[in-house]
Amino acid sequence: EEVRVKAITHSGDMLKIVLLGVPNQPGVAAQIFKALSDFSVFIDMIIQSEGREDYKDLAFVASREDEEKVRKAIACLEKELSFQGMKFDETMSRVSLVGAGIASSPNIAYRMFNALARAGINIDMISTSNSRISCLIPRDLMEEAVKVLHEEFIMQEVRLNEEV
Amino acid sequence: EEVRVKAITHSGDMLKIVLLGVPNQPGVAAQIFKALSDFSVFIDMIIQSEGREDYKDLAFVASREDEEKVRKAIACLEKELSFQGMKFDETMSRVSLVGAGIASSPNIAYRMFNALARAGINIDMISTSNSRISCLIPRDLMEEAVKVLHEEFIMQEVRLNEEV
Ligand SMILES: C[C@@H](O)[C@H](N)C(=O)O
Ligand SMILES: C[C@@H](O)[C@H](N)C(=O)O
Repeated sequence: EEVRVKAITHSGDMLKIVLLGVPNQPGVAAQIFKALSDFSVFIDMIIQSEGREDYKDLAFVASREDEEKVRKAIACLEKELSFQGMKFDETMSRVSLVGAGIASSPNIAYRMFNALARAGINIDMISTSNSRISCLIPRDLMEEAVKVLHEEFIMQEVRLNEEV
Repeated sequence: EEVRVKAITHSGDMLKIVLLGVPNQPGVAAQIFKALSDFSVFIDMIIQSEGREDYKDLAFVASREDEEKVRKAIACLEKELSFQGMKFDETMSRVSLVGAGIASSPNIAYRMFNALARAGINIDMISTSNSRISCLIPRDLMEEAVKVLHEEFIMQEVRLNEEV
């Protein structure tokens, strides 16, 4: 496996916010992030996937201490943009695998998702870039998640090196 | 703005695949990526966001030349996993902003989304990691997207440097 996992990282106390059913047309994402920018909200992740008909759900993760600022930003937004609902969820946290080019290997993604599954950890959200695979998982299972991912990816390497 | 955009990148001919309404329980993402791994499908992005009730949509982007392999992997998957539907979409392409720490600044995200909106480009999917903001947009608008993002982020820098 020439692509290697270099590190496992996780976030602290996060707040997941989902704007449900925003109109799927140009300018809507800009409106949302203008409001967040006006209140200087620090963003950890942005995830928008498939929607239904002409609507999308736009999810983002901020730090819990910014909750007040996020609520103010959304209160301003609601004056100019209509959407079907919103969700605030403080029970999630992010765990990531980091390593050059790892996101392109379906085998590394499989091993990560499988290690979490064996530990009974449900994956709430997934987002990747070329050198990182991130999952939102229940915060109270974070320690367990880091442990099983460490065993799957880092320990393996150590064991391999010892054998030679 | 201490965080700076270093580059604008875009992908070639991509294929977006969405598995609609997969069960939201541990092990499902692992099953999907086991099937893709068995057929050595090269993955460009994985995006899973908010779902509804006990279901999630799992979207991933592969290269168009792997379409046959993806279809075979999904045919195998369908024998063991039930989901509500699937979508294959060859009309999308990925454009990304790259720079250390850019995803945490809501202002950079706003400027990116706004530059695309001013050009009338609709954002189909969004995914971030700490140093990259990626958007799936219509492939036939890719050149326009790269041009407007270049003007917004790279030209600005050049102009600023000239002034001093
Ligand atoms: C939908 C899928 O991601 C599921 N939640 C899992 O953990 O595998
Ligand atoms: C939903 C939102 O992303 C919209 N498609 C936009 O381009 O702004």
